[in-house]
Amino acid sequence: MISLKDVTKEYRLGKSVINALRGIDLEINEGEFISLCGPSGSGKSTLLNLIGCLDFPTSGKIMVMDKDVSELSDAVLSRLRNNTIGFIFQMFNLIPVLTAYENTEYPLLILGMNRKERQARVSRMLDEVGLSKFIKHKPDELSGGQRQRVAIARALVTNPKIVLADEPTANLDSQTGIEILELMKMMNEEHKTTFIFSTHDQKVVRYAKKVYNITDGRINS
Amino acid sequence: MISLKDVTKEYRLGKSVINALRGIDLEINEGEFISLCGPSGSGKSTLLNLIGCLDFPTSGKIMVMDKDVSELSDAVLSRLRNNTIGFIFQMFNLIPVLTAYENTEYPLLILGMNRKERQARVSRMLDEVGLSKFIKHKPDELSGGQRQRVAIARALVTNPKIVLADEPTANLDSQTGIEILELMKMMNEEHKTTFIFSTHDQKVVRYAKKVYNITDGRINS
Ligand SMILES: Nc1ncnc2c1ncn2[C@@H]1O[C@H](COP(=O)(O)OP(=O)(O)OP(=O)(O)O)[C@@H](O)[C@H]1O
Ligand SMILES: Nc1ncnc2c1ncn2[C@@H]1O[C@H](COP(=O)(O)OP(=O)(O)OP(=O)(O)O)[C@@H](O)[C@H]1O
Ligand SMILES: [Mg+2]
Ligand SMILES: [Mg+2]
Repeated sequence: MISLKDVTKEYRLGKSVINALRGIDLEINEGEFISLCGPSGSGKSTLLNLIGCLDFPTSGKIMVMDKDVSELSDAVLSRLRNNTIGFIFQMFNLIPVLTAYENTEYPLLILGMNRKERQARVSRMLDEVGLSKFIKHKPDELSGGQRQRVAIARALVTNPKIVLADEPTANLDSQTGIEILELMKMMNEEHKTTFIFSTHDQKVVRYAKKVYNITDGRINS
Repeated sequence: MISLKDVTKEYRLGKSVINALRGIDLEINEGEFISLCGPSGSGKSTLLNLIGCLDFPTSGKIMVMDKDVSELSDAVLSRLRNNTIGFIFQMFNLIPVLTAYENTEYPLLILGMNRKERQARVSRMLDEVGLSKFIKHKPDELSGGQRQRVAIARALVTNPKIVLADEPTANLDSQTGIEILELMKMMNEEHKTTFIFSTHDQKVVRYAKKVYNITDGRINS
């Protein structure tokens, strides 16, 4: 479903080059529940961004849903991201002027879903992440962990095939983190949703069926 | 050194009122290493903001360094925050156009420190948090955990009397988190720096000498 072959990613800063990813080979099948672990700065977010087609490799090949992403037009890539992928950002990336409800609803508007269906889905999703009392709050009227949960709700509300979750429990207490993981485990079992986590949280690692360790841009085998 | 008496904090959202803090009594002495724990949304960040004089209670009294903060002028409050308090924000709040070095240096400029001394302190601090190779990176050229460490370096570089740390290890792997806690423990032992953490991380709780649990705006005793 997703495959990376000899993928590298370089960033340039003035004269220096940062080798964020140094030759990644990775295969991910449908329905997997995978965790990517490694020290701060080791390349986890970079890798997730490439898989999610939010960024492109410096070299190497990435296939998503059996398509070489470097050969897709912007329009097709955009559709792939909206219809197939749900992304939970490490920094949440919520829209400041929209409420928790509106932020969560946004991807469904892009999909052209009708109002009645959107309302049902958004309410249920926000309830699943424990935020039904906070639907009218904007991000700056929410706690850190509440913002994280809006980011989670927004990524899951389209019922995507692939969920890329960048440190989804970082700002959550143990109990809330477990509730989120149980929700994701259920989606994985019921819909065969593929989950790829980047995490420092041992609870997430325990839920994962496969763990890849990344250090300094390489996956340790 | 810090005392809160019957402190409440209300937020208004349209017609509804959110009671973020519901009568907090708390005494913190110099040199303490305290952790504040509780579920997402329970009031931890709100409490830290009040102690750090970044916000004011709806009712109740807050004393910092034996002064009633509601009686201080803006100028005195500002000096209190700059000279005495170091704040590590849950969302980092780095200045996007400044590099890691410049973000860390900023509080020393406010203190009017000379260039040679600033240079020595900033370099040492960024080295302590493992970022000497990243001093020229701006926030958007850093990983989540690297940004968190810049926020930490910036809060500690003035060698403040009181450090308010809002989830300082949330985006760090275990090893890096421990290194940060060891640094803070050393400052606490050498300088009697007072540390107040809000955290979901059991590692931080283990380092703390006192733990307060907060649920729904109240401290459980
Ligand atoms: N500006 C605001 N307007 C309305 N409600 C607010 C505002 N800021 C915070 N709140 C609410 O106050 C409560 C406490 O928020 P706070 O940020 O202190 O929680 P927290 O314990 O730090 O949570 P977390 O662990 O998720 O960071 C939350 O329920 C939040 O929704
Ligand atoms: N735009 C950029 N320019 C230069 N270097 C960058 C840029 N973005 C990321 N980097 C560097 O690439 C490396 C990998 O970053 P990445 O965000 O993937 O790490 P990470 O494993 O997610 O870390 P964390 O656990 O701290 O979130 C880091 O050393 C970072 O400084
Ligand atoms: Mg990251
Ligand atoms: Mg908080």
